[in-house]
Amino acid sequence: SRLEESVKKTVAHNPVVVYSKSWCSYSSEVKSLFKKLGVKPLVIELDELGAQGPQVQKVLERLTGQHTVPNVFIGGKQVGGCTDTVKLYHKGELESLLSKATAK
Amino acid sequence: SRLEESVKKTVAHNPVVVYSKSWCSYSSEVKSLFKKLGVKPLVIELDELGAQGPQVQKVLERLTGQHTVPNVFIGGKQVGGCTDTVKLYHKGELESLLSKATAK
Ligand SMILES: N[C@@H](CCC(=O)N[C@@H](CS)C(=O)NCC(=O)O)C(=O)O
Ligand SMILES: N[C@@H](CCC(=O)N[C@@H](CS)C(=O)NCC(=O)O)C(=O)O
Ligand code: FES
Repeated sequence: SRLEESVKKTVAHNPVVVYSKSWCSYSSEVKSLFKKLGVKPLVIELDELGAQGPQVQKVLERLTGQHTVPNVFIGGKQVGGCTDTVKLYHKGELESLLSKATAK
Repeated sequence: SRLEESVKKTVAHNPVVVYSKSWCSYSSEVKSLFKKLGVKPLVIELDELGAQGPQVQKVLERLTGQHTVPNVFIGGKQVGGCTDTVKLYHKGELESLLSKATAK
């Protein structure tokens, strides 16, 4: 669908993308982790897209199998949610993923 | 209002009460902390109350100044949200609050 193409394009053309909900603390935690690492992700607040919000969430579920927020992409690849991103950080793997993605 | 009276009665008559939203990870974190401590709180899922959900949330905001979830009460006193409850736990203060409240 056209929406699916636009989501695919968004994650391909931006080094770090976070699909979020503005009032969700797990989404905020991921956004502040990137801020702490000096990274400015493209943040898309699904609850601020009006009728398209639930539709984009369905596309994300189709593309990634994940219907929850936050949904994080780095270098065009889906990383997962908040706990996944924080785990990568604690294992020291997040920073190398970020430098590869932002170096392109 | 009648709803305010019923919320006041609920927090007065139950040792531990958690106002939650079923899909919220911060609400789940607080519920699992209590489970780990062997405590069975009264859990009220605001998103499962239908039209009353937002009304109860407004009453909680009027009574406690907090409009967010989770909203935790122990021994009739408002403790706060997830971060507040977890902080009390790490300071070793949560367990004494719980034993006082559940001993009654
Ligand atoms: N472990 C996941 C949890 C994600 C999660 O459950 N997100 C919630 C909001 S905090 C959600 O999207 N809930 C909607 C739903 O369950 O339908 C993560 O760390 O991102
Ligand atoms: N620090 C608070 C954060 C609470 C919070 O922001 N909760 C969110 C859901 S995770 C909420 O209720 N958002 C609704 C809103 O902001 O209107 C806590 O630990 O409970
Ligand atoms: S909605 Fe509460 S942590 Fe996401």
